[in-house]
Amino acid sequence: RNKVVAIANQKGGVGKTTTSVNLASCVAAAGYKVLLIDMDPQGNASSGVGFERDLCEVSIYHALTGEMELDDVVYATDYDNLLLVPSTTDLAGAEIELVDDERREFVLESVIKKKSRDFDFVMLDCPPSLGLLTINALVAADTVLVPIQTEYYALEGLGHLLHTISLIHEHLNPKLALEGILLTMYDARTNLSEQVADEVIEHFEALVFDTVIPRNVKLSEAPSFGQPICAYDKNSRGAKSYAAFAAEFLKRNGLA
Amino acid sequence: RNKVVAIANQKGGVGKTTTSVNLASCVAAAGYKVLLIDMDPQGNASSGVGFERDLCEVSIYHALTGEMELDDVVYATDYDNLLLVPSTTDLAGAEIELVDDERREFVLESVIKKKSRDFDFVMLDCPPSLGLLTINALVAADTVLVPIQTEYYALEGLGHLLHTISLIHEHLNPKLALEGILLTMYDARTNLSEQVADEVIEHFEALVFDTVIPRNVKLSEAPSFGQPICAYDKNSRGAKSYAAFAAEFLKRNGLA
Ligand SMILES: Nc1ncnc2c1ncn2[C@@H]1O[C@H](COP(=O)(O)OP(=O)(O)OP(=O)(O)O)[C@@H](O)[C@H]1O
Ligand SMILES: Nc1ncnc2c1ncn2[C@@H]1O[C@H](COP(=O)(O)OP(=O)(O)OP(=O)(O)O)[C@@H](O)[C@H]1O
Ligand SMILES: [Mg+2]
Ligand SMILES: [Mg+2]
Repeated sequence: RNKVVAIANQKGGVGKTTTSVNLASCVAAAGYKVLLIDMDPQGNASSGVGFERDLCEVSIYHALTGEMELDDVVYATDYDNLLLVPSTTDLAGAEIELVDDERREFVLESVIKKKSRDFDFVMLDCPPSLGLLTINALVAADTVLVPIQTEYYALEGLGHLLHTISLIHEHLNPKLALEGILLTMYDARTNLSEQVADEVIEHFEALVFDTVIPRNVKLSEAPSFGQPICAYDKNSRGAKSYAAFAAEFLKRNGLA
Repeated sequence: RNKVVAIANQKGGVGKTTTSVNLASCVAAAGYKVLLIDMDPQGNASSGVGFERDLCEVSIYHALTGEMELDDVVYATDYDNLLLVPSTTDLAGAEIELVDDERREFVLESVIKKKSRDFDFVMLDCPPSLGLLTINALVAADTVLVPIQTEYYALEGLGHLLHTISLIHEHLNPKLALEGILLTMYDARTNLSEQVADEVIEHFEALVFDTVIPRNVKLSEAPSFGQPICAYDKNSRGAKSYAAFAAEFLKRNGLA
């Protein structure tokens, strides 16, 4: 219960938000209770599930600064079993505000511990950096899910990310394990995708999910309607691949 | 002379590095002296011009912390007129280390001022965040060039970025102006690209460069060979579009 999964990669644009939103919504549609926390000041996960950020009064920022409890910043979404803690651009200030806090890496962990409701999964969408917001997510997490685009620059940063994860495991969060590595935006028409995928599978073998997410324009259209892919176009290749990924994720977690 | 251009956008994966590397190399190939400074701890711009990061002894990190002068961390590249100040993962520590410095936003500006060599352009590749590294780049810059992917999430963040730029202009760097907005990864086969492009052009009109960079796999293959696109495949659509962009950039700067 209340398994916390951080979706992280400091490389930008690799599909962190797309994976957070679609995994959370598919797992919720399968009947599991999911809390999605948007830890990125850009707030893409919030708008990806249809949250009107302009109407947002309270967000994860208020829980991290201690002004409010987590329970007070949880919002319903249009999707059964899926609740959201949104973020706004205020969150960008939290990185500097947290620096002087002695327990600056543990703020999110203690915020989540105080919540009163139970969930099957708490999912954390991380920003593209290894700053304090992502560190907080990795300290609060039981596991970390690493989406990686099948492109060269994304491959280059993977080693550094895994090194950071093992440092966090060693010094700040001994329970932290790797949920897995998810290959995203795979374009079967290019050699590059195949080469990068082969390289990742060769190095990381069983850590790499069997499901590979293809590049599919429906996945990038859905956020402009504020809908996860299963709601926007359930027959698209994007929806089918995230449904398959959610099934694999649940199976690896002993559920199905 | 020594015009400083920051290439910035907090949204991840929009083509900041691809634009920095290819604009710098095309402008250098046209005979102008360019210094490319990699302000991203990921170091993608460094490897994008063929720099072996494992061999890197000194980098922008050492100049920002005051251990060395900028002159001491400038390296040659394989390309005429193009010099590089590389970055390594050490740079991620600089964000926290700079926080206690009273002049923490002005460190890069004073580092660049002390250099002894003259260039026509100094280009700064920024990380995907609005943290201290990007703030330093925006304070040191004369202009900021904003690449934006023709996708919904990238569009969502544009307003916040332009707001941050005007705050920097007001409080920290009154000379800061917008170099322009560059549409990238345009996929003519999808409605989404056209819709996002139309929306950006409608809102920002003359600020948007006429050149639009198409999605072209050669652009994502080139970095794995450590080459800018003009060196990797000069007849590709990617190379032709960045050559056209460089020509437009030079024309807007009164050069040609
Ligand atoms: N499989 C896919 N096929 C096509 N487009 C995709 C796919 N996955 C994500 N996208 C699109 O690619 C862009 C980047 O994805 P996304 O925003 O999810 O990445 P991110 O890692 O969360 O980015 P950031 O680093 O800014 O947080 C978005 O515009 C998204 O809609
Ligand atoms: N026009 C293009 N066509 C195809 N691929 C592209 C294009 N521009 C960039 N890419 C690829 O898309 C990915 C993202 O681009 P890039 O790394 O330049 O973005 P970025 O904004 O610098 O990312 P970050 O936010 O991590 O710094 C890279 O793998 C790059 O090779
Ligand atoms: Mg994201
Ligand atoms: Mg980059």
